[in-house]
Amino acid sequence: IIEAKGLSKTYLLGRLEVPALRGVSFRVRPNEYIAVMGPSGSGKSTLMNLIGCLDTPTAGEYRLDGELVSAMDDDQLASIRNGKIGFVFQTFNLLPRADAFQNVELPLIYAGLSKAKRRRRVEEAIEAVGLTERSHHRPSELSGGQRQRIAIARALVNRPALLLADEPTGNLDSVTGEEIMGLFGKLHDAGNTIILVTHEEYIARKSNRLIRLRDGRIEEDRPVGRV
Amino acid sequence: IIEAKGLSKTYLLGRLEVPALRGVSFRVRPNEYIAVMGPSGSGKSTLMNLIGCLDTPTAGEYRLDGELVSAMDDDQLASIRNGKIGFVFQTFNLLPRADAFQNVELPLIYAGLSKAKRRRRVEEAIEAVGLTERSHHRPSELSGGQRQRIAIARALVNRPALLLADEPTGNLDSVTGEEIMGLFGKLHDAGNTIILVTHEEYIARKSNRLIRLRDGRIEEDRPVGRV
Ligand SMILES: Nc1ncnc2c1ncn2[C@@H]1O[C@H](COP(=O)(O)OP(=O)(O)OP(=O)(O)O)[C@@H](O)[C@H]1O
Ligand SMILES: Nc1ncnc2c1ncn2[C@@H]1O[C@H](COP(=O)(O)OP(=O)(O)OP(=O)(O)O)[C@@H](O)[C@H]1O
Ligand SMILES: [Mg+2]
Ligand SMILES: [Mg+2]
Repeated sequence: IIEAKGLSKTYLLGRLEVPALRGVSFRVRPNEYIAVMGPSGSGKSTLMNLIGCLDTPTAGEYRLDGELVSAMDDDQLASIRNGKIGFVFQTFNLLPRADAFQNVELPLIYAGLSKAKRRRRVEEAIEAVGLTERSHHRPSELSGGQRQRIAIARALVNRPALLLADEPTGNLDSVTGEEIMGLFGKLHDAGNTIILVTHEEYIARKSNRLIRLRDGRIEEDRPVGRV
Repeated sequence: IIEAKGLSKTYLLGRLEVPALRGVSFRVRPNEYIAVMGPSGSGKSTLMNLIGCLDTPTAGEYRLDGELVSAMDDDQLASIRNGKIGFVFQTFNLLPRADAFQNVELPLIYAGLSKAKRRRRVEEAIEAVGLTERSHHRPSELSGGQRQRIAIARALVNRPALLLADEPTGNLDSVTGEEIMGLFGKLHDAGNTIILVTHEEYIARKSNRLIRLRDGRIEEDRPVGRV
């Protein structure tokens, strides 16, 4: 499903070059459950942005479902992002002027679902993260962890073939965190692929493969735990 | 240093009332180190905002250093907030158009320090969180955990008598998290008071008192670990 060869990303700050990823290579097969770990600043979010087609590498090759992403046009990229990939951002990225319901509904509007079908799927996703009573709160009227859970509901509502979650439990107590991991486990059991960034061991233990980054390189890539 | 009696906070959403805190009472003595825990949405950030004089309660009494905060005028509140209290927000709240150095420098400008003295203290604080090489990056040019560490440096730069930190390690790997807890430990050893919200056990274990919230009430308030 994913093939990365020598992926690099160097940010440009004026004339200063900031190498965030230095030649990362790996493959992901369908239905894998991967935990990405590593110190703060090691390049995890940068890698997730490349995998999710939200940014382009400065070097290297990236294939999604066998196709070279660098050769795709904007329409193709957008349809992949909206259809196949669910993304939970480290910074949530919710629309501030829309309420929780409207934020979760957004991917379904892009996917062209009918209003009635959208309503049912949004209510189901918000119920799954335990926030039915907060459906009409805006992001600023929610707690930090509640915003995070709405961002998770939005990523799951399209039942994505590939879920990319960047620190999905950073603001959640462990009981709520376990509930979210239960949702991810169901998505995985249904045959989908999950890649999540975490720094919490109890989250990483749910996965079946660990990729550890350090200073923009892969330090370790091995099978773990869950089968 | 702090005396809270029957503190309550009810948010108003149109005609809907959302009770976030329902009558919370506690005292904090100088040089205590308190961990506040509880499920997502239980009222932790709301409580921190009241303690830090960033919001006013809808009921109850709150005294800081023996004085009733509700009776203070805006100037008094601002001088307490800028002088005595350091606040690490759950959402970092960095100025997007200022770089890391300028963000950390802000409390020292309010405190009226000379430029040379400010420079020294800012460099020291940024060095303490390990981000000297990122001093001139803006928040959008930093990783999630790096933004969090700049927000921590900003809260510590004024050597506050009271440090309020809301989930300060949510985006940090455990090694970096331990480094930050080392900084808090030093501040505590120097006689200052620390109140931090966390959902991570290894962070809570650094404190000497645990206040656990559930549904806007104090479920538990007892001494723990660190002496
Ligand atoms: N501005 C607001 N308007 C309406 N409701 C709000 C507002 N801010 C918070 N709330 C609600 O008040 C409750 C407490 O929120 P608070 O942010 O204090 O929780 P928390 O314990 O910090 O949670 P978390 O661990 O998820 O950060 C939540 O249920 C939230 O939905
Ligand atoms: N837009 C940018 N411009 C310049 N440098 C950047 C930019 N975005 C990130 N960086 C730098 O690239 C490096 C990798 O950042 P990245 O966000 O991928 O790290 P991370 O592993 O996700 O860290 P964290 O765990 O703290 O979220 C960091 O050192 C950061 O300062
Ligand atoms: Mg990151
Ligand atoms: Mg909070």
